[in-house]
Amino acid sequence: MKTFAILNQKGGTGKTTITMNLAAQLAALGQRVLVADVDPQGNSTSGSGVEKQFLVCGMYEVLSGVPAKEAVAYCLPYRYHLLAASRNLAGAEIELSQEEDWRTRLRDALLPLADDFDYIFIDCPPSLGVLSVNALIAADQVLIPMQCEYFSLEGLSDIADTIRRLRDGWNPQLSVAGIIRSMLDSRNLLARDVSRELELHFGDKLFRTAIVRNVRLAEAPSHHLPIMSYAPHSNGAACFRELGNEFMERFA
Amino acid sequence: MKTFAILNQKGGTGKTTITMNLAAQLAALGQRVLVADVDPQGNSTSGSGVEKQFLVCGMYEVLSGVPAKEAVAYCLPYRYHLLAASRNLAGAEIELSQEEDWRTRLRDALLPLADDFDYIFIDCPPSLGVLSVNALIAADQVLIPMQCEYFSLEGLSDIADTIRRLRDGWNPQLSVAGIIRSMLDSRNLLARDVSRELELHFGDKLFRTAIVRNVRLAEAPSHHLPIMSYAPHSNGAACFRELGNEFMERFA
Ligand SMILES: Nc1ncnc2c1ncn2[C@@H]1O[C@H](COP(=O)(O)OP(=O)(O)OP(=O)(O)O)[C@@H](O)[C@H]1O
Ligand SMILES: Nc1ncnc2c1ncn2[C@@H]1O[C@H](COP(=O)(O)OP(=O)(O)OP(=O)(O)O)[C@@H](O)[C@H]1O
Ligand SMILES: [Mg+2]
Ligand SMILES: [Mg+2]
Repeated sequence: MKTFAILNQKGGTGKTTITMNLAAQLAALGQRVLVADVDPQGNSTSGSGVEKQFLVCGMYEVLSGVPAKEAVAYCLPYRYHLLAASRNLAGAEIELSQEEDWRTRLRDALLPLADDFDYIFIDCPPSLGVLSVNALIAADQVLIPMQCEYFSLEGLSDIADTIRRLRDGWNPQLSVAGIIRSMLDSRNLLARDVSRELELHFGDKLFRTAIVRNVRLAEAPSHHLPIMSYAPHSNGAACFRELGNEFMERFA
Repeated sequence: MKTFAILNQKGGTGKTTITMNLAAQLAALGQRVLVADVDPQGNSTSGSGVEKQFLVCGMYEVLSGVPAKEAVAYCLPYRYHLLAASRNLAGAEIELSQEEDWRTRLRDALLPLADDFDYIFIDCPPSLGVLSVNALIAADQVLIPMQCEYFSLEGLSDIADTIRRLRDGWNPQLSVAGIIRSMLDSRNLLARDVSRELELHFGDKLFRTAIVRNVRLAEAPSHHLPIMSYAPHSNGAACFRELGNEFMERFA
């Protein structure tokens, strides 16, 4: 089992969209995949068709000690399993930070699932706080969805600092798996400039596959469908077929 | 003085872009405006041309007790004053939450500035945690930048719950000033559907002015310029002229 944190503290960079559609693509390729939603917004949860308010046992309960196996559910159109974000996850940040062992709660909760899945994707909130730190300690690697814009570029050094800090203290094997360009509009100059900067700084860590801006990707979650089912002939679907293949090439 | 929190826990909805350019537009109309950056990412800070790492006294220091007057600096191209986000603001969430009076730190820090400014805009991080709660208790009203997409619509009920909770406990006058549609691409059906939902639910609270998607707005902060100076004839600049006028009509 390989565990990936999908993280960028910059908001709106495509974390949830990449988590759900990449996980669905790998599941379609026959992999056993779990999506774990640690974002209090619960977008991976609602996009997968699960209603937060009706959820009896989700991520908040698992972080409080309930075995993860009791919270995992299969999501049919996506063909992956989901550990959903519960309604009261928003309160977890302050509550958890008062506990002695708050940093390793998610890691310890996911360990018993090691034989059940090939990949786990943890969809993170746009922050480097308690829940994201939990994800970074539970993960083997980090995938960083990134918009090719000024503010996104600025934020990369903060993520790198946080990963380095956690590697020295809590998770020695943690590394950056790669950077995925998202919502790319290659017609505009800014995106081309930032893309070139990323190639210079990150070399091979920058995925060849970029996810282009495609409104079908923004529409699909409201129908609770992965892009492959909602709009299989769209540019968005083509990007995720390619991304699935590149991911398998790099990590299988 | 009127204080506005610019908040939406959904990431990437245009909070920083609207904070900086609306504040600059009001300053150009002769208003005395302060931008307070409580987002550890510090995008309003870097976009205004201030380097976080060289900052001696910023938001973290002010929340720890340093008088705000000592941290406020004038930003020439924008013609507003800025209370910048300091480097160590990221650590403030956990540190502050251990203090008895953590919720009212920002409110108490801004009170002595009441005679110096007409408007204060607080740029918030994409979360409803400790720093955003501080902003909501310090503010009179909340402006909610909003993308016309599924996940953004989902998140509105969480903000409304948080505002209601704080109104009952800590800030009885807190109200929603308005919702501003951002990055609007009115050609696509999803945006038109969501726009109609917003009109139904929020009526007059929905600003008539929408900020359209315009790459000049994404380029301007890398030049440390407001859109009015960077690309005065762009669609983005036209939107902010209109937004400045609508804002004055509603709140002056
Ligand atoms: N390639 C794309 N093309 C068009 N729209 C996209 C694309 N990727 C994501 N979106 C839309 O952009 C918005 C932001 O994406 P998403 O919610 O996946 O980002 P995020 O990083 O998870 O956000 P947050 O920081 O709030 O968790 C969403 O409304 C989503 O539907
Ligand atoms: N109207 C617009 N047209 C084009 N690009 C825009 C527009 N508004 C914002 N952007 C760009 O979209 C990205 C997200 O906007 P911004 O950073 O202002 O959102 P935010 O809500 O402050 O994000 P965060 O949740 O990370 O604080 C930025 O790269 C910004 O430059
Ligand atoms: Mg998300
Ligand atoms: Mg911002």
